[in-house]
This record gives sequence, C-alpha cells and structure tokens, in this order.
Amino acid sequence: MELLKKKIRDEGMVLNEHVLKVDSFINHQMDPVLMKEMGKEFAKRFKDNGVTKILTIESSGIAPAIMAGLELDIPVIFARKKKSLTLTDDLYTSKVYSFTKKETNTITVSRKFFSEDDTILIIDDFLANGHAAFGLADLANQASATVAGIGIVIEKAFQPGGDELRARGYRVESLARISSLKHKTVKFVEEQ
Amino acid sequence: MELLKKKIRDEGMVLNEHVLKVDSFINHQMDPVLMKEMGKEFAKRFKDNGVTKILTIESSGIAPAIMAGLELDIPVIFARKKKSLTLTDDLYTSKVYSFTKKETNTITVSRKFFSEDDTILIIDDFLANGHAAFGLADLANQASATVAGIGIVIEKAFQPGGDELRARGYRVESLARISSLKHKTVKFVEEQ
Ligand SMILES: Nc1nc2c(ncn2[C@@H]2O[C@H](COP(=O)(O)OP(=O)(O)O)[C@@H](OP(=O)(O)OP(=O)(O)O)[C@H]2O)c(=O)[nH]1
Ligand SMILES: Nc1nc2c(ncn2[C@@H]2O[C@H](COP(=O)(O)OP(=O)(O)O)[C@@H](OP(=O)(O)OP(=O)(O)O)[C@H]2O)c(=O)[nH]1
Repeated sequence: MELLKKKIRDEGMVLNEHVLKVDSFINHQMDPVLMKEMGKEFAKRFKDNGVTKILTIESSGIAPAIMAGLELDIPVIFARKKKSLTLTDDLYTSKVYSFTKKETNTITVSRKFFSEDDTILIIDDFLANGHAAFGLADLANQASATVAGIGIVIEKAFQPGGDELRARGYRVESLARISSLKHKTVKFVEEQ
Repeated sequence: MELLKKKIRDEGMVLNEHVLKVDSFINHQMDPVLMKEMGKEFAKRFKDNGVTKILTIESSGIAPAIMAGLELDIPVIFARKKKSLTLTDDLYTSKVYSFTKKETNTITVSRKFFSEDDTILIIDDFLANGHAAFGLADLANQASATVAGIGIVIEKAFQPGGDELRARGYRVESLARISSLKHKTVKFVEEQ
C-alpha cells in the first residue's frame, strides 16, 4: 500500500535492526484518514470471502480493525490481554509467549461472540514472530469458526511469523512488508 | 443520542446498581456503524471549538475517538496505561486512582504530540468517578494545551465524575446520561 509505505518512510524511525517505531501514526498517535484507507484496503482484499466478524487484539489493532469493520459492515471484537470489569462470560483463552518480556500472557474473548457459523478476519498492526496472530487464530479455531485470513498493517518479513502462518495454510495479507531494518533504513520486500 | 440509547436498552445488561455491561457493542465487540455515528455526534458538538487533537485512553476509548478524529480530520492520541515497546520518549504522566482495584496507575503520553498550541478534545467510553478523565485533562494541562471539552459515550450521572468535571469548568458532552441502574433497569437522565 503506497500511502502506508510513504508514511513509514517519512515518519517511521528505525530504532534498531529489529524494531521500527511508528508512534506518530499507528502505535500512540493515530492518523484517522490513513486508518480509514487501511480499512478500505483490508476490505478490498477480503470482500469476497464471506467474512462475518473481525477479530483483533488491544490496543494498536483496534483502529485499523474498526475501519475495516466499517467498510465490510461487520462487527469487530478485540481480544483482551488483561482482566476487564465486564468481560466475565464463558471465555475462549489462548496463551501468547513474548520473547521480549520473557513471559506468557493469556488472551481472551467471550464465547458468545463466536460460533462455527462465523468466518473471521484477523487484523493486527505488526506481524513479527507471529505469536499474537497464532493466538487469535487459536481462539477462532476453538470456536470452530473459519479463519478467512490475517490482515496485517506492517509485516517484518525478516522475522519468522509470516512464513510460519503461511506454512500453516493461513492467508496473510500485509499492507507493507519490510525485508530489512539494517543500517537504520527501512527496506520493503520488493526493493531488494 | 437516540441510536445509542436504543442500543443500550436493547443490548445493555445491568449487572448491578453501579455497572452497565455493554460488551456487545462498545467494550469487547464493537459496532463500527454505531462508532461512526458517535464520532459524527462528537464532531458536531465540538466542530466550532478549533480542536487540533483528540486524546483518549486505551482500550475502549480508541474506537469512538478514531471515528471522531476522522470526522474532524485531526490526529488522535491514546494514552497508555502500561509500558509499550516504543513509547520511550519524554513523557507526560499522571496518576489515576482506581476505587475498584484499590490501586493507583500511571497513564502516559509522549510530549512530542502535544504543545501549548493544541486544543484538545478528550474522549472516553464511560464516565463514572471521573479519575481517567481528570488524568487525561492533567496530561493536556501539563502540555499547556487548551482543553476544548470532554466527550463521553456513556455517563453514569449518579456517580460524581460528571459533576466534578463540570464544577472544575470542563465542558462535558455525553452521548447518553444514565440517572439510575437500580432494579436492573437503565434510566436515562431526561426520563426521571
Ligand atoms: N512499533 C513496533 N512494535 C512492534 C514491532 N515488533 C513487534 N512489535 C510489537 O511489540 C509488542 C511486543 O510483543 P511481544 O508479545 O512482547 O512479542 P515478542 O515475542 O516479539 O517479544 C507487540 O505489541 P502489542 O502487544 O500488540 O502492543 P499494543 O501496541 O497493541 O498495545 C507487537 O505488536 C516493531 O518493529 N515496531
Ligand atoms: N462496562 C462498564 N465499564 C465501566 C462502568 N463504570 C466504569 N467502567 C470502566 O471500568 C473500568 C474501571 O475503572 P477504574 O479505574 O477501576 O475505576 P473506579 O475508580 O471506578 O473503580 C474503566 O475501564 P477502562 O479502564 O477504561 O477499560 P478499557 O475497557 O478501556 O480497557 C471504566 O471505564 C460501567 O458501568 N460499565
């Protein structure tokens, strides 16, 4: 997605070889117009897949996901990483390991929002080692729902998540795919 | 806002005299069309106030805030309640006490997204005791920014937050104001 790649080039900051900072338009400050365009792009790629619900995870996945839900005119659910005052129903849960924090967290969704009749589009902001995406797919699988695919804003293609998801048969659609963050430079997959 | 009040009557669940559960359209599953309408309503109420940025807090504030930002065509920042991988800049921080959890949490925003030239619209999903709203206003005040007002989706008017914010001179615009949750019934402020 050219608009996104331009924004990454203009405003993204390469913190180190593994981390791209995009706090000015995705992870802290958000650009609503760009979010709407990303929602349209996800909707375009998945409009023929019979998607009935979008599943994302708090917090940075919410904005792109709600815009995609608006375009596809379907509900959007965000998985919780921590306790919430009113999320007390029967839950599906999945464990997600964090390399950075060296800890395992539990993500949860309410069972009542998913059924075997649902076709789920998973959306998240970053795809790195893929643990969050696999966790969300696991929640959908526990509900016996169909996973239409995984929509990602920025995929770090030099990390294994994307390959591992695709090897498992998931369709992964990334709006930007980064091949390298070496030398403080963002390289996108086509521009080897 | 009639559409919101209808949704609350149809899908809201009164858990007890103090808590309304709206997990099916705000706090877990989100209704994108309703979110867009709420964004339009916030924009309508604040369009003449020269708002330059919207400030909300993760997680449930993000969807209504991004939709209001889309309508007003301005950036939206969500304050963090916990550490984030890339939120490492100079920060404004504020302490927010939770009666329920009996603990004080720190909320943070990056200093670089706020200046004295900004006019901030604060948006959040619930207004109860007002601690989160006061915390967000404190962040804006630390930046010497102007607070145009506080946009709330659901105000529990039987709790003190709204009165306390208004007594401090803040303009509080709530899309629905609840006077009581007694007898498992939602009563809105006009219908005494
Ligand atoms: N900006 C940025 N973030 C990255 C990058 N790579 C991964 N992340 C994010 O970092 C967070 C850390 O994820 P971990 O679960 O600790 O993953 P790990 O196994 O890779 O260490 C995740 O945010 P999260 O839990 O989804 O947080 P939130 O923003 O949704 O609250 C993930 O999206 C990157 O290059 N840049
Ligand atoms: N559904 C629902 N929620 C209510 C109600 N009253 C307050 N809340 C939410 O409960 C959470 C608890 O806030 P606390 O900070 O512990 O507040 P407290 O002083 O009132 O105990 C807040 O969610 P949060 O921290 O903003 O969580 P998040 O959803 O944004 O992640 C607040 O918005 C209610 O009647 N119904």
